Amino acid sequence: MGQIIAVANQKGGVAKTTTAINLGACLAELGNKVLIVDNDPQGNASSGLGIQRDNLSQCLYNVIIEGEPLEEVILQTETPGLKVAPATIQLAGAEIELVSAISREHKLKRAIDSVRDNFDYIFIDCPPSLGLLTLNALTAADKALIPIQCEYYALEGLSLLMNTINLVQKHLNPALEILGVLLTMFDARTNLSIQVVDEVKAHFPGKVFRSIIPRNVRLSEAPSHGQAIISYDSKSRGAELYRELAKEVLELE
Amino acid sequence: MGQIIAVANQKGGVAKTTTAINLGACLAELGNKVLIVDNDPQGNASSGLGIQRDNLSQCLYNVIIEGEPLEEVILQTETPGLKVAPATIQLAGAEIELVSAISREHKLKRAIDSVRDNFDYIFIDCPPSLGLLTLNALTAADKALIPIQCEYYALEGLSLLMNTINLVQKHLNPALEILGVLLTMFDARTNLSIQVVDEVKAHFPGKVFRSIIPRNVRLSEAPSHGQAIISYDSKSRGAELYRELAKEVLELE
Ligand SMILES: Nc1ncnc2c1ncn2[C@@H]1O[C@H](COP(=O)(O)OP(=O)(O)OP(=O)(O)O)[C@@H](O)[C@H]1O
Ligand SMILES: Nc1ncnc2c1ncn2[C@@H]1O[C@H](COP(=O)(O)OP(=O)(O)OP(=O)(O)O)[C@@H](O)[C@H]1O
Ligand SMILES: [Mg+2]
Ligand SMILES: [Mg+2]
Repeated sequence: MGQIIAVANQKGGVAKTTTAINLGACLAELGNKVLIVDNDPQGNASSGLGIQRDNLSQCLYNVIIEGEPLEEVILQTETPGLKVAPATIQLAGAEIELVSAISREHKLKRAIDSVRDNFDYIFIDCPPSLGLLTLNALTAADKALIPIQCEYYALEGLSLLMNTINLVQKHLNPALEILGVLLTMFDARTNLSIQVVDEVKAHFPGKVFRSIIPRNVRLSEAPSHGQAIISYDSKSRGAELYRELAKEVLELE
Repeated sequence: MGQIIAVANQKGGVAKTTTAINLGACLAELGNKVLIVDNDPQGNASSGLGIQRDNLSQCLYNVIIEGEPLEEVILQTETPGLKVAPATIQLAGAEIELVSAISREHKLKRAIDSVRDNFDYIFIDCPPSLGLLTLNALTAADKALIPIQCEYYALEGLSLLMNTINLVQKHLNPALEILGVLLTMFDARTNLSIQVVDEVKAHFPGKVFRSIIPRNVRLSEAPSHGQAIISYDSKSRGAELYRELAKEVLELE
């Protein structure tokens, strides 16, 4: 039974997509079968993995709104052992269409449960909001992984996020736990980064991953080649730290 | 009659808030009366301007959902000539509550029109989504300012954003124009930044501001002191480029 992990934080640009792609790829490199579900209408996880979205006839939208089996939209990526359920611009319509749908928060869960046994890990990349797409992801997930940028504004949104997770645990998914909090874009040259690390560790005692992802330009270049960091530049600091993180996630099992 | 400018882009972390605060502050420094409307439940524009959000009894939520006059929630900031209509965590409920409200896209416009004559510029900081809060901002605005990060994923979301702007122009606000596209977090040391600049200029001929905001750690430190960059570090590259941008915006009038 695969573990379903929602990568969520409504603060924008904190490395949700970068983490879903690269942690997923590093776990695949270690022999796990991994699926990335692109639950963000921006479709960054799909294009970051080299999927040509304009050529797709179906995507996650068809699964969530029209009940198409998830199996039908899953594609293989360049990385062995790593598959993706892509998103296209069509998914942007899902938030509004879900509002009046029956059992609207459980659509993604039902879809993912049908393929769950085929994978060891399933990562759901979330959009930067706490709307119905993210609620669907938190309802489908066993665990939530929360990336936090080492910047001042990163601390602001945490209470909003934790409120939402508590609501989901109370009304939609009592089994949901926090897998961990991941510090990203750490810049050792700035005091700000160090201050944020200390504050986040104080805020989430025992839940912050030891691996801290440094700011590394190779991580931001990799998606323009449609590759995960381990294919684009396997010796980079970015690849090294996401491999460390993969080992930590395996230890937590 | 003040000019109303929505700062919007559904891609997260591209410097919407940083641009609203600092462009606003630089225009105030030149003698203009400026208002920042924090239309994002994260409330980053409010805290970045030193507002203690936990002490507030009213915010933009009360204006949009309960019809409170906008005038009632406007506060003075540390920067002379710069005021803010703050957001608190309550605003997070507005997206869902607006869905079934009458004339739901025009709530913010009606509120802002009531104070418009008291300001030269009114900036609306948007959340990283294309939901009802951003639709309200684009309906209330004369112009849209689009910050774009010099990163690969920045190009991805542009068609989604332009689709939304076209829909707003067709059905909600025919007068809406694009004020300009602002390139942010430019890092001259990386090829990626240079490639993105070229692609964006090709995509928006004649609409890209000459001023390109460099990546500058002082810009990310300023909000932790509740100050705009011109108060926190007036001689920094960040302050210099936002002042240049302010001059360009004045030229466009
Ligand atoms: N450690 C890193 N070092 C340098 N750049 C990074 C790093 N992690 C992510 N990036 C870059 O920062 C930007 C934001 O990251 P990403 O898009 O993964 O965040 P996100 O949280 O998924 O954003 P959104 O909220 O829009 O979904 C991207 O351009 C990405 O390539
Ligand atoms: N030119 C810059 N140089 C360095 N850091 C910057 C720059 N502009 C913004 N930042 C920092 O980058 C992060 C993202 O910026 P900001 O929060 O303004 O983006 P946003 O688009 O408003 O994000 P969101 O989508 O969550 O609303 C912040 O921590 C900010 O301090
Ligand atoms: Mg993303
Ligand atoms: Mg913002």
